[in-house]
Amino acid sequence: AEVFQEISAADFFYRNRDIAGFTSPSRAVYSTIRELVENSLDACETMGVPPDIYLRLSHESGPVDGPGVYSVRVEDNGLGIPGKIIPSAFGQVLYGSKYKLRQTRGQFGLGGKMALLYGQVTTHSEAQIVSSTGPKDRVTEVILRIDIQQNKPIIMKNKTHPNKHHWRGTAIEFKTEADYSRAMSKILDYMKQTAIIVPYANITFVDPRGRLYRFLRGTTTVPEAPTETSPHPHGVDVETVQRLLKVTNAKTLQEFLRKHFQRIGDATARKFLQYASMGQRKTPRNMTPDDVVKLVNAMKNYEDFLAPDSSCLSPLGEDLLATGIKKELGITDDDIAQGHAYVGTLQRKPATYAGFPFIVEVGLASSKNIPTEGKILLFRFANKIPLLFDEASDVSWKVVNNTIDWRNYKVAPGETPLAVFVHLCSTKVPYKTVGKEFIADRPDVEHEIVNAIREAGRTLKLYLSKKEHLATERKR
Amino acid sequence: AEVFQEISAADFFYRNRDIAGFTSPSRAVYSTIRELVENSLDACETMGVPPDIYLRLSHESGPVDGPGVYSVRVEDNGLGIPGKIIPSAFGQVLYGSKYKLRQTRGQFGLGGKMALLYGQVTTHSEAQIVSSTGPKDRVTEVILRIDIQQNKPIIMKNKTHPNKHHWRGTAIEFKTEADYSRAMSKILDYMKQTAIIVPYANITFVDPRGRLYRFLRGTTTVPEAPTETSPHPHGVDVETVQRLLKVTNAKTLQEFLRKHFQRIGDATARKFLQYASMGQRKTPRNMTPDDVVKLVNAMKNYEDFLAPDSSCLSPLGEDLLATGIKKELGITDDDIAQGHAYVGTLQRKPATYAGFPFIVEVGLASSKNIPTEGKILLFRFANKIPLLFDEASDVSWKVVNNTIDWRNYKVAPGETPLAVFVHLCSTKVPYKTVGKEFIADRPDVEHEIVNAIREAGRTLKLYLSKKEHLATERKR
Ligand SMILES: Nc1ncnc2c1ncn2[C@@H]1O[C@H](COP(=O)(O)OP(=O)(O)OP(=O)(O)O)[C@@H](O)[C@H]1O
Ligand SMILES: Nc1ncnc2c1ncn2[C@@H]1O[C@H](COP(=O)(O)OP(=O)(O)OP(=O)(O)O)[C@@H](O)[C@H]1O
Ligand SMILES: [Mg+2]
Ligand SMILES: [Mg+2]
Repeated sequence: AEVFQEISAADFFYRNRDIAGFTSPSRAVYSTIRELVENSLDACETMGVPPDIYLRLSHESGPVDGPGVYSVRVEDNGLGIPGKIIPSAFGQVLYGSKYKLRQTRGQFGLGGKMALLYGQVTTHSEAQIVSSTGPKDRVTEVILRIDIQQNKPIIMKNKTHPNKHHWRGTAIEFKTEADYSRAMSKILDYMKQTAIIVPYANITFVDPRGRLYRFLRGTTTVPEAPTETSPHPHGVDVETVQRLLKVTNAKTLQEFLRKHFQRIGDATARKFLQYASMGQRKTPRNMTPDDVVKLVNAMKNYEDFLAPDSSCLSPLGEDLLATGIKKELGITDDDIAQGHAYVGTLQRKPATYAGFPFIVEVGLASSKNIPTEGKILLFRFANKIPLLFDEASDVSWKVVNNTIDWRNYKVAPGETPLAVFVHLCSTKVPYKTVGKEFIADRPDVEHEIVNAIREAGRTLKLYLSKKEHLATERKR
Repeated sequence: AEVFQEISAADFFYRNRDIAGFTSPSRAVYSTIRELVENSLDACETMGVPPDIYLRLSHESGPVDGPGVYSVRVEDNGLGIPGKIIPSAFGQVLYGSKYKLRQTRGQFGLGGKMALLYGQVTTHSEAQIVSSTGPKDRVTEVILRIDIQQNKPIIMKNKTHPNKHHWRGTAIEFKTEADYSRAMSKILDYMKQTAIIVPYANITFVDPRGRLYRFLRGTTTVPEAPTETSPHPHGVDVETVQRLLKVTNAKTLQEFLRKHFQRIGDATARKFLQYASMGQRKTPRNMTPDDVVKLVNAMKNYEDFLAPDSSCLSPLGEDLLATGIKKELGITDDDIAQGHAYVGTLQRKPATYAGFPFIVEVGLASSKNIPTEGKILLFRFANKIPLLFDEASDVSWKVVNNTIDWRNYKVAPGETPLAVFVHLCSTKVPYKTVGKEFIADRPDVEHEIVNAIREAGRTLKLYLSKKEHLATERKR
């Protein structure tokens, strides 16, 4: 006879931690660092402050050249976490503040817990979290482990201290099994690429060999924090609408639509309800399940809603992206002026997939510095996170290597030195896995990336044609 | 101020259903069918009975050429589900009977629920499940929906009936939004490839256009059902060992090791405990967390454990794989005898990754029937499931297209007609996503696939050399 069992969400992600990017001691230390840094960046951007992030990885025991025990410490000047919330924020899987329709790096309520969980199951380490939400708040210190089978924190210490230094931010420390020597180059790439896509952040990294890496901000201007948005009628289903109907205090269907969805004003609501032939007597209170199905189908098919509002998004911008690209590739403005190198960036108009707004920004760069090695160098970003693994599974890779006909732009792929930068920002990034390493090839997203690269390619073509022309001139 | 929220596992997979393969009405109907069929196949193989599976997809409303409402019905002659269990098995995410170390198609406790959930959120459908565990059991009928926010079933009907026909099995029916015209060819490929890898199953499929497809069994011999196995010491971590220590009734550490792990006999236990320098006074009762960490590290590093036991696995076998390949590619034994086509299969010795045993079986086929279109045709299987999506992200694709130097085997990739079949079976398939569509490139797994193809390649080479030789002869 079969034996049946239920498992908690923590147990599920413990058993399947490879799906979240925690496969081996080298991959796990990379994932640990990126999950913690992304939490800190989110926490700072939400406040609109330039992030100051300090990260230290120290070797505790075991081989230095292979898996050993390391301690990880990260500190930020972000908005902090209320003392009562800390145990759940770090001890309960599927708990967090990023379950909204808002452009944040976090979206699963899982990353921080995975880092702690991996440390705990490899070294039995507990985690110490210290945080304060500002000068008016005391400093809370929590030491906890995760009860994986129950998916709840095991609190070993929970006390507050006076906030003598008027501090605001969060500091986290725990031990974990790591293989730094194998992960080092990816970790440093992650830092460097974060510096490109978050040019207003200071990141300090002290590595296990005692080396100090400083990634200094190139600007103190922090862009507008992304804002939360309502669902768009094209992104709904029966469950979403039923949940809204349950909690709404709207008296009429018109009011319900205006209040809970974006881009529905009075006139639109009225016209739409006519189109949907929802009777005059229907109210949020008396909607039957069949009414809801009818309403949802009408919402999905009605073509006269305005496109999703993208003002909630916070892209990087063409200038900042160009600055970051030049920095990463070691291209000076002089190189460009003298025609030895090219950097071109562009930001597309907002687009949508499945009712979610998104913006694609691309950069193309050509310079002798760029190693060709038979391929086009691809840098991928989503919601200002660098994506460094599983390149060949990403929609951008597919576009760059299978869709774009580079000869149209005077590029011989693998011979002409070329680097392509793609940044996608959205209220929901269509990652293919919870490990946040590559983006699914959803048609709307794929088309937008194709069009962005084609548009950017035309300016690249001018540069390469001119270069080719000058070279032929010189020959004569 | 940030608003914090916890969500249930059902809510998590509802919000991220694309990660589970439920992206669009066409992809979702494929995923729905494969999740249900795989549950039925598991249920039959566990009993050792040749599966008889009936699947019907009928169009209910909406466009026939585009997303519409369909009803899905699947019936099997498997082991059935106990009446009291049905609500949780189909109404609670992260609940199931496949959380063991055993080769089954299911491994997440999620698939059946995702199919029902997608139907529910697109059409508000309830699901009817009817099951009996055999002639001595009554027939239980349950009608339910899933309370997504609470992750529990909402039972709308739950009654038993006398089992007049002495039936054993399960029947499930519900409605869902589907786009059959776009999914049809993938669904039929899935059926055909299931017929290859499960040659002892009968599958009947009635499609929305009323067409009947019958995939008849080629053999009535059902292989030994896969068995459950204990963890191998190389696959442990602190959490696993702590859980075992909590529940064990072993009085000594030696007994604990022998009882709860595979491949540890009396002598091995003693030698290992000496190697680990676990003091004589240590018992399962008085192990401290530091002792557990020490024990786990020793277990991972001790080299004298026997390799994981693979007798629990149930591969297809070289003969059955060859039969299935010939059927799929329309190659007759006559074609092969006359040298017009080649089919070669081989089963590798068991291997392991991260303490999990696995077996790789490969087949290579060359015949004029095989379309070349500039690439090598690749068929992928895992635990007797055909994998039809995300080919380019799969470890087998990487091996076939990037690692193997086909010229060593007289193959000009894309010109020489070639089909490669790869089947991996394991107590835990290293899928990269919960959608079970592609396998991660874990080094041990990748090496094994490379070696399998190289080994099979040598026999292919003989055939292609001979063919080339005869062709040159004919020219003179
Ligand atoms: N450094 C930090 N500063 C402020 N809040 C934080 C910090 N780290 C974590 N949090 C809070 O804890 C919550 C849980 O973090 P966690 O990384 O587990 O999930 P997430 O960031 O919401 O989603 P994801 O799994 O995609 O990372 C966050 O939503 C955030 O509210
Ligand atoms: N047709 C069936 N016959 C017998 N038992 C079934 C059947 N379908 C589902 N079950 C039972 O219900 C449980 C839950 O099924 P579900 O598909 O949700 O998860 P799973 O098969 O365990 O894992 P996965 O998510 O990988 O498919 C199964 O473990 C099995 O015990
Ligand atoms: Mg996070
Ligand atoms: Mg299943």
